[in-house]
Amino acid sequence: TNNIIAISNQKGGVGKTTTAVTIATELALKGNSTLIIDCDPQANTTSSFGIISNENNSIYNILTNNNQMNHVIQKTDIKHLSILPSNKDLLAAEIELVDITNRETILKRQIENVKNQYDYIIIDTPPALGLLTLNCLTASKWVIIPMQVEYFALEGLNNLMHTIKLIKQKVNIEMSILGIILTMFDKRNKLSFEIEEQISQYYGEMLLGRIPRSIRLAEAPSHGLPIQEYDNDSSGAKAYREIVNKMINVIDQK
Amino acid sequence: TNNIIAISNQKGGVGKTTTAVTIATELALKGNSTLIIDCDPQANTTSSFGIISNENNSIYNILTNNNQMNHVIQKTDIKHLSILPSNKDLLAAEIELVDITNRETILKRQIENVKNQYDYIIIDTPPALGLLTLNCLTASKWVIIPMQVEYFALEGLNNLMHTIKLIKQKVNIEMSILGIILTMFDKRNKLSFEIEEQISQYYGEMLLGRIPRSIRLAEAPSHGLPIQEYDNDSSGAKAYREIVNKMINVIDQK
Ligand SMILES: Nc1ncnc2c1ncn2[C@@H]1O[C@H](COP(=O)(O)OP(=O)(O)OP(=O)(O)O)[C@@H](O)[C@H]1O
Ligand SMILES: Nc1ncnc2c1ncn2[C@@H]1O[C@H](COP(=O)(O)OP(=O)(O)OP(=O)(O)O)[C@@H](O)[C@H]1O
Ligand SMILES: [Mg+2]
Ligand SMILES: [Mg+2]
Repeated sequence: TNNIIAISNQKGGVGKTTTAVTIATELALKGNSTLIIDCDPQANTTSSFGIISNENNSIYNILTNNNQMNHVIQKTDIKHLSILPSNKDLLAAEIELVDITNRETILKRQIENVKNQYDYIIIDTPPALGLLTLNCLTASKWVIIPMQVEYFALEGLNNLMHTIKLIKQKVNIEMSILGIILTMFDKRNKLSFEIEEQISQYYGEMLLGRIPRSIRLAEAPSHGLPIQEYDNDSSGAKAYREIVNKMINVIDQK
Repeated sequence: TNNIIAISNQKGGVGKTTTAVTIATELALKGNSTLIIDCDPQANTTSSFGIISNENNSIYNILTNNNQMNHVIQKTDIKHLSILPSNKDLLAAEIELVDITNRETILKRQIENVKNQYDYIIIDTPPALGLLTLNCLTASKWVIIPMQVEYFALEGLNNLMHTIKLIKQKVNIEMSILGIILTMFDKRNKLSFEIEEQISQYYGEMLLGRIPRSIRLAEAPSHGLPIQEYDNDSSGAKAYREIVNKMINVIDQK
């Protein structure tokens, strides 16, 4: 596949992991062979599937020791969904990779070896614009930007758009923005609507939709289950299902 | 002063910036001469005070060109509160500092030059455990850990405690944990209480208190004002006031 999608925003706690886990699961449930890559040292994507990755079996070994992808990729409990897990070893990668030539395309080259086995590849990124996130954006054809409807989110978006433009010019001409998802949207407060209004003015055509604040989404990871397995009728699961359908449309049209 | 307090948690979006801004403002309003340092490339602390730091006048210049602290520190609109601002130049610092000897103590050495001018120094850190955060933790005598009452927060806490122990052993023997603050606490949902219960079991004596989810706290930064100036009677402002009183007690007892 060329459908490699990074979920990225350097602002913390905006729902990157929740979006990556939910979208990857939805694609797999539709029968698509899907790989999810956890590129965050916090390994929240890995624990969202109830997986604990041991010392020698994580994305750290792929980025620094050049291990075989297929030796590290594991199956999840969801049919058609595999995972390249993370663990805290990845913390060291940012510093260890600095002196390596072509340090920003390591992940891209590794994915080349396995991409034909999948219909979609989803990459969860850490809250930063360092070497790990650079590797993820360089390896991806598409970027989805989850954003909370709060003030800091607006300021960070301009930085992120600027970074994506730089990456497109310098290392990855194919990359484009698949869309923006407004997460944890609370209809009871006017700030949500004010920020949504401001985003629509500048980036209106990129808006994929809103995800309501839904406690079921926050509960699901503590059971090691994606929302579809934990509570498939929740408002959060339904909202993500709609977004995935829109997403597939955008990809098929390009 | 030796009262140098880092606000740190590598989990994103947990209220680090909101906590740093609110605590620093509260200390200044009580008449303490206070410096707040923004060590995050997102510069959310800087924009919380309505400040836009220009090219040559930010923490980036302190860490990489060895500029004088007093040439970069600015006054805020709050009496007794000054700021060492940040901007997106800081993004490059992580990579630029790698080859420098004693790269983790640059901030500590710079603070030595000005610490006698202040009663308290508060440092906002980025959502990561990289070189910038290492500089902040090495420079600090105390660490405050804001945590959301959500599942991922629990997992991240053990990693953070592990990192703090390492830093204490290797670079900064004086450092200790001032306390944990539970942020965006929502009394309407049982997950908040479940997680609070789990934290109390392991770290009960470190709990400084809870901050309720309060929309006024999320609105204040869009006006470039700390909560005390935006809405001093809000539940958020009151909860932080209580926490600051407890914090001062802990510091005075040691
Ligand atoms: N729509 C939602 N409603 C309620 N809670 C949510 C929603 N989406 C995410 N959450 C919760 O909010 C917290 C932050 O989400 P998440 O961890 O996915 O963000 P992130 O951007 O990946 O964070 P980080 O920057 O640390 O990687 C989590 O505890 C998650 O369970
Ligand atoms: N008690 C609260 N009630 C409601 N909203 C809050 C509260 N505390 C913080 N917020 C809002 O939640 C969002 C995240 O908070 P903040 O930016 O302070 O977290 P952070 O840990 O500094 O994030 P980052 O990891 O990106 O640095 C902000 O939009 C902020 O305004
Ligand atoms: Mg995440
Ligand atoms: Mg912050």
